[in-house]
Amino acid sequence: MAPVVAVTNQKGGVGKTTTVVNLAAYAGLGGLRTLVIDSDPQANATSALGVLPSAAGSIYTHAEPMATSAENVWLVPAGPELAEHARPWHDAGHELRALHMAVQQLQNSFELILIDCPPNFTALPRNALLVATQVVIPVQCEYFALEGLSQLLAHIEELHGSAPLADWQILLTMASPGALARSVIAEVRRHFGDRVLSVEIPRDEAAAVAPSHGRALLDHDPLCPAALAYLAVTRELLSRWGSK
Amino acid sequence: MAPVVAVTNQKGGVGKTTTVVNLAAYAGLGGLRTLVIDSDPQANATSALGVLPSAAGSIYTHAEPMATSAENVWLVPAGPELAEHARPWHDAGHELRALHMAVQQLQNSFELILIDCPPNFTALPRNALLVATQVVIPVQCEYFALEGLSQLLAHIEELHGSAPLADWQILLTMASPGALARSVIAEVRRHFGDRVLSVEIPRDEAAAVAPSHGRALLDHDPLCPAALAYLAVTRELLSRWGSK
Ligand SMILES: Nc1ncnc2c1ncn2[C@@H]1O[C@H](COP(=O)(O)OP(=O)(O)OP(=O)(O)O)[C@@H](O)[C@H]1O
Ligand SMILES: Nc1ncnc2c1ncn2[C@@H]1O[C@H](COP(=O)(O)OP(=O)(O)OP(=O)(O)O)[C@@H](O)[C@H]1O
Ligand SMILES: [Mg+2]
Ligand SMILES: [Mg+2]
Repeated sequence: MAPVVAVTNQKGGVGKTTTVVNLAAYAGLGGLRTLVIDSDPQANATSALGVLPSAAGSIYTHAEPMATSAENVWLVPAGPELAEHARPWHDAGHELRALHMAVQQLQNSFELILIDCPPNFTALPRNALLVATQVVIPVQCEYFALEGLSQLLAHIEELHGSAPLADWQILLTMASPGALARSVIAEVRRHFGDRVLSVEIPRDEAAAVAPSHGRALLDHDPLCPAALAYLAVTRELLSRWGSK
Repeated sequence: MAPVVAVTNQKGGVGKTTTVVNLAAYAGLGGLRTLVIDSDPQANATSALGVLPSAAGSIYTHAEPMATSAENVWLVPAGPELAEHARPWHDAGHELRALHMAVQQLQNSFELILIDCPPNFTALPRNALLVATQVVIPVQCEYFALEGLSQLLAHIEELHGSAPLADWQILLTMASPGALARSVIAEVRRHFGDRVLSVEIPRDEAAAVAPSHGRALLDHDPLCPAALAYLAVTRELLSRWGSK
């Protein structure tokens, strides 16, 4: 069965969408038939992959996967009705069953599934965590992102009771060259040890430019520092997940 | 009556908290008795002002304003129960009345009130928008933030029906020196003209370091580029609001 990876963090702007899009593109480059599920009503993963956000529904209405600008990468877009499913964390409704069935179906025709989540604690990330087999938590190398990590891990732990929870890893993102990033990185590695991926994503303007062309870094600026880091982290993750 | 300013944008990581904290600090420096209401369960404004996020409740439970690390700036912190009020946008409950009453009460003892919002479309930003007399929309000078703007403005327009909606302005934030920021800035100014504040906040590492010391830029690095920009934008906003 294909790994189902939820990429989530309630802190905003830490690189969730950028991570989903670029992991998918490098996994596709490696020959894996890859699916991105955009479960953020902002629909940023949808547009970053060159797809016009559409009225075609979402994973919750069993929208069909569509081709994207990245080779071997398909997308279930974020439809406008997705926001209606953003009920508070404790109040997840019947949608979890619908999501489970949709994802199980899709696992038959893809080799990797990545789910982009919105920056909050609603049923959208909660359901993604409950159907996921793996979790990647992007943590921007800045103070607020560090602060929010314990809140997120407490929410993930809470889910443990109701599901065999996925294996989780932390990906350090937007690492600037200064002392702040170094101290955040040292703190995260001290606390979380092997849970933290060895590859760190550097802050790189190209990562912010690529989505404005509807392309992953691989197709926009494949030799830039962030592209090389996402290539390396894709290899690191695939080998961690492959050995299961 | 004191202006009540909602600082909001559903896009994550665009500088909402940084804007609230630094506008408050410079308004306090100018002698205005200023209140920050942290209505984001992440409680970043609370910790950026040197206050330990507390179990003392939130604006919805009429928590008392407390002193902060910034002179003339008080804070109603984000308590853990705030997340329970994050129901979907259309489903705002009885809390709006409670918020209205609490804010009206506080307007008697403060000269400026700033409300920090979480990155979503829930009842938290919706209620803040309905009690606000002014709205500041931080827009990061990158592609995704630009994309989300029309969604946000559509939500604000929708509220028009149920309230004499506040005056809104766009603040351009994290403007890097490259071509991407220049093209985003040009597009925003072309579309929104006078709604866009003339001061732009530059990307400046000091803005990311200050919160790790629980201090506003004014108290951390008052001569850095972002501090000078926040000083200038505070003057621009106070003169726009003062002339009402
Ligand atoms: N390594 C990087 N270097 C520089 N900019 C980056 C990097 N990664 C992402 N960005 C940019 O930073 C901004 C935030 O990234 P992104 O939108 O991927 O975060 P997010 O966590 O998905 O945000 P949200 O919480 O709104 O969903 C975007 O404009 C993106 O293009
Ligand atoms: N002008 C700036 N230059 C560089 N970094 C900045 C600037 N303004 C804010 N930052 C940093 O960028 C990150 C995001 O800013 P901030 O947390 O204020 O955004 P936000 O919109 O409040 O995020 P959220 O959506 O999670 O509430 C923080 O680490 C902050 O310290
Ligand atoms: Mg995103
Ligand atoms: Mg914030």
